[in-house]
Amino acid sequence: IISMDKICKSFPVEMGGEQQVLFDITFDVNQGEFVSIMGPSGSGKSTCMNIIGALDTPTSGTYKLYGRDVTHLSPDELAVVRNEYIGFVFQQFNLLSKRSVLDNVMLPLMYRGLPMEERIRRAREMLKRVGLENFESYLPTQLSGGMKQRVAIARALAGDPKLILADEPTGALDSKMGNEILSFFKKLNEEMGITIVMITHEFEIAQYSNRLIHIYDGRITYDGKVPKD
Amino acid sequence: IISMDKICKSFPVEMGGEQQVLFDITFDVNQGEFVSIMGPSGSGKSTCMNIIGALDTPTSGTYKLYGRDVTHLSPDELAVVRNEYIGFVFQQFNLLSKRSVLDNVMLPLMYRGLPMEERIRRAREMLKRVGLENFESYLPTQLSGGMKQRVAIARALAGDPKLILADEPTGALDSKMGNEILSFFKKLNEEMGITIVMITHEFEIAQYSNRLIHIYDGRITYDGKVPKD
Ligand SMILES: Nc1ncnc2c1ncn2[C@@H]1O[C@H](COP(=O)(O)OP(=O)(O)OP(=O)(O)O)[C@@H](O)[C@H]1O
Ligand SMILES: Nc1ncnc2c1ncn2[C@@H]1O[C@H](COP(=O)(O)OP(=O)(O)OP(=O)(O)O)[C@@H](O)[C@H]1O
Ligand SMILES: [Mg+2]
Ligand SMILES: [Mg+2]
Repeated sequence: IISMDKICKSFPVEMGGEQQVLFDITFDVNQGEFVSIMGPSGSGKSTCMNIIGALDTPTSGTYKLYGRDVTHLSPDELAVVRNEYIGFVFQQFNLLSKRSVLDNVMLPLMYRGLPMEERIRRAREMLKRVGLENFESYLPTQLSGGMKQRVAIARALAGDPKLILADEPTGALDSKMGNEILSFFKKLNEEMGITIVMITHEFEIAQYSNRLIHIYDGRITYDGKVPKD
Repeated sequence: IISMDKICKSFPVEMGGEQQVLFDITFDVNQGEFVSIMGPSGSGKSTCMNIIGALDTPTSGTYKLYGRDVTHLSPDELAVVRNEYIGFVFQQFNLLSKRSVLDNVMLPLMYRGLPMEERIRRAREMLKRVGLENFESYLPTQLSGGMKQRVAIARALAGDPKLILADEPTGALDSKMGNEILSFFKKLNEEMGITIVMITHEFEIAQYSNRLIHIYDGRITYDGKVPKD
């Protein structure tokens, strides 16, 4: 369902220069896989994830999502694809600071044509999953770092996505909470066949997945089983 | 130098209610100590740190910093105390998005009356320490999550603080980078007697400190040696 072929990405930098950040990234992900992406800070993981999630376009190379060449879709068409298939947990959470926790979690459900009661029910179910059922009327500014992260996770899951893209979903969480959330991800993957691609820098968290891709200086340096050590 | 006595903190919540978040927090930290604070997400660690850093005032109880009762200082006096003694690494980095990396790191030095060349020299030295010497003219929006965290660390250290307050300083960093930065913290603590209070949820990181305080539901449940396990 995800097909990256020789994906390169450069960003403009001051004085009209360019900094290349991704070099010929090539890999496929099939439905039902649970992939971890690891690598040093600044190596290009989030940049890669943004292209997978159709939030950014590559400078060169081809990216197919569910068989469609995403590089040739209009921004509106991209938004439709994203809302239909993908739940995204952002590295910096990206919550709407003026809307309540419940509103934030319900946001992806707006595009599904579900009735209000159903949207509230699903949002509340996910908030309960991440231990925040008592905080639905709070604003993001009234939450701790780890609570914001859990709202971002609940929001990604509320829409019943087929594909979850999680950028360091446990970075702000303690070990117990991180393991609870990853066990839930594993359950979604094994019982419902949901495909998960997750960036993490914690090896203990990568153990929940069944494939590891390592990115170093914008290149893939490993793609295979998750080592036990 | 830090003296917390029966510190309580409540926040107002909707409908005029109040949520108590810290309950009778009492502990002292002496110059030269390296303390870790651990505990579940939402347990009150950052709230406690904000009071220690004189960024917030307790609802009741007394807080003395360097022997002065901080609860009775005016906002201006608090700002002077903070700028003189404290380097703060915020959980959400709090970088100025319209200023360059170098400007962000130099910011705390503005209050020291140092000449421009000296401020630039110190900022560059700290950027080199965190591996970002090639990124001084970048804007925060052009950086990865872990790079922003490293800029926040460099900024906290540039002012030669006597007291470092670090709220999850390695949350966005890979293991190798996290250990490099903690080794540097340990060096500052052991060789220069700098006091460090650090929130972390990674046990491997807490090993660098020589005292562990555990907070659970707003109360201290452990205060002693760092367990090896
Ligand atoms: N401005 C605020 N208004 C209302 N409640 C708040 C506010 N700031 C924090 N809280 C509440 O205080 C509690 C503790 O928050 P705090 O940020 O100290 O947690 P933490 O231990 O740092 O958690 P984490 O590990 O997730 O960062 C949480 O329940 C949070 O909702
Ligand atoms: N908008 C941008 N403009 C310029 N450079 C950028 C931009 N976004 C990212 N970069 C650069 O791309 C590189 C990779 O960034 P990316 O966010 O993908 O790293 P990462 O692997 O996710 O790191 P981390 O683990 O720290 O989150 C970095 O050197 C960063 O400075
Ligand atoms: Mg990243
Ligand atoms: Mg916190």
